[in-house]
Amino acid sequence: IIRIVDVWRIYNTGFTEVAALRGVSLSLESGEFVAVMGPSGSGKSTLLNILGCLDRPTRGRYVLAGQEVQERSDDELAVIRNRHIGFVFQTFNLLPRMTAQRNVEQPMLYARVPAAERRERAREALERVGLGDRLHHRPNELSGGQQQRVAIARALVMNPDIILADEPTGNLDSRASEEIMDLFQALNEAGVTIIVVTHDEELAVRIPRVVRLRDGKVVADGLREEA
Amino acid sequence: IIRIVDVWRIYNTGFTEVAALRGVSLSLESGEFVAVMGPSGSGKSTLLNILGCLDRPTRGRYVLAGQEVQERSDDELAVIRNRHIGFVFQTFNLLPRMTAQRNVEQPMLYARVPAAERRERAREALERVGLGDRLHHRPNELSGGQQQRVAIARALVMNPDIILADEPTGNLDSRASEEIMDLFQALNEAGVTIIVVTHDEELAVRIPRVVRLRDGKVVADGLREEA
Ligand SMILES: Nc1ncnc2c1ncn2[C@@H]1O[C@H](COP(=O)(O)OP(=O)(O)OP(=O)(O)O)[C@@H](O)[C@H]1O
Ligand SMILES: Nc1ncnc2c1ncn2[C@@H]1O[C@H](COP(=O)(O)OP(=O)(O)OP(=O)(O)O)[C@@H](O)[C@H]1O
Ligand SMILES: [Mg+2]
Ligand SMILES: [Mg+2]
Repeated sequence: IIRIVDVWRIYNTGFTEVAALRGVSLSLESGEFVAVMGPSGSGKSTLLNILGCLDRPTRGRYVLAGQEVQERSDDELAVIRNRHIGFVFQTFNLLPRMTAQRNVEQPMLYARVPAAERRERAREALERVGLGDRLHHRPNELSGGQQQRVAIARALVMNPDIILADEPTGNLDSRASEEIMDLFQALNEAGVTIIVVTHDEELAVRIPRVVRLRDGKVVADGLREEA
Repeated sequence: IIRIVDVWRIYNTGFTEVAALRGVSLSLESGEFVAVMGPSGSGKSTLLNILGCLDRPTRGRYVLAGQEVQERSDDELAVIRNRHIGFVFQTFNLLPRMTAQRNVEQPMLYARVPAAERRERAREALERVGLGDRLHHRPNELSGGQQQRVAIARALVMNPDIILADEPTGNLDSRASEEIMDLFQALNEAGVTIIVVTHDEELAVRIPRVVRLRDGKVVADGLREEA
């Protein structure tokens, strides 16, 4: 379902160039569950942004569900992002003046889901991550881990085929982290393709395949023997 | 050096009340190194904000360096925050339009440190956290873990007596986390009082005293036998 071939991403900050990805190739079947790991600054978020169609490679190809992403129009990519990909951002990206419930409703607005259904699905998504009693809190009225869970709920609410989660448990205690992993595992068993960027080796042991990055290159990509 | 007695913090969100801290008492000698742990939403950041003089308790007393905090003027508190307390925020709170170096210079501006000295101390603080090659990048040109390390560098640059760090390694891989812990341990050996909020049990094993919160109350507070 996902295939990237020799992808480079070079940033120009005006006075230097940073090659965040240097020839990354990766291939995933539909329904796989993959962890992406590596040191801080190794290119994990950059990779995930490209896979999520939030950024384009400087060089190389990305084939998503059988079609080259660079051949699709911006409108087509917007629909793909909205309906087929659920993205959990490393820094949450919540709208600060909206409540938790309204933040989770956002993707459904774009898809023109009727108001009563939007509210109900948002409420139910927030309950699934343990925030049923925080629906009307704004992000600055929530703890760091609660904000992270709102970002997770928002990524799930459109029932996407692909979940891309950038360090979804970085602000969660071990019990809340396990609950999120249980949720991801249940979705994966139902056929959802999941890629989780994580620094947490405890989390990664529950994920069947691990891709390791270092300085913008893949240095390992394999299945765990016990998976 | 720090003593809080029966501290409550109640938030009013307009339609509900959230008691984030419900009678927390804590006492630290100068030079101690303490981990604060507990589930997401248990009150850790709220506690740290009060200790850092960024927030006031609804009820209870806070005695800092021998004087009641509520008896000090806002100006006095601002000087204490600037010169004696280094605060690492859970969500970094970097200024988005300034470079990493300029962000780290911020506390020194307030203290009227001359420009050449400011730049040099900021550069040196960023090198200490492994970001010597990212001085001129803005936050959105940095990875999540790099932003976190800029926030750490900024907290250290005034050589504070007290460091309050809210999940300082949440976005760091294990090697970068260890480097930050080595840094904190060296500062503690030089006499700095350090309180680290963390979800990471691996990190906490290196910290001699652990305070655990649950639902806004202290449920454990003790020294590790082996420390
Ligand atoms: N401004 C606010 N208004 C209302 N409730 C708030 C506000 N800020 C925090 N809260 C609530 O207070 C409780 C404690 O929040 P706090 O940020 O201290 O938790 P925490 O232990 O740091 O959690 P985490 O590990 O997720 O960062 C949470 O349940 C949160 O929803
Ligand atoms: N807009 C940008 N301009 C310049 N350099 C950038 C930009 N965004 C990221 N970088 C650099 O690209 C590299 C990879 O960044 P990326 O965010 O992908 O790392 P990461 O693996 O997600 O790290 P972390 O674990 O710290 O989140 C970093 O060294 C970073 O400084
Ligand atoms: Mg990242
Ligand atoms: Mg917190």
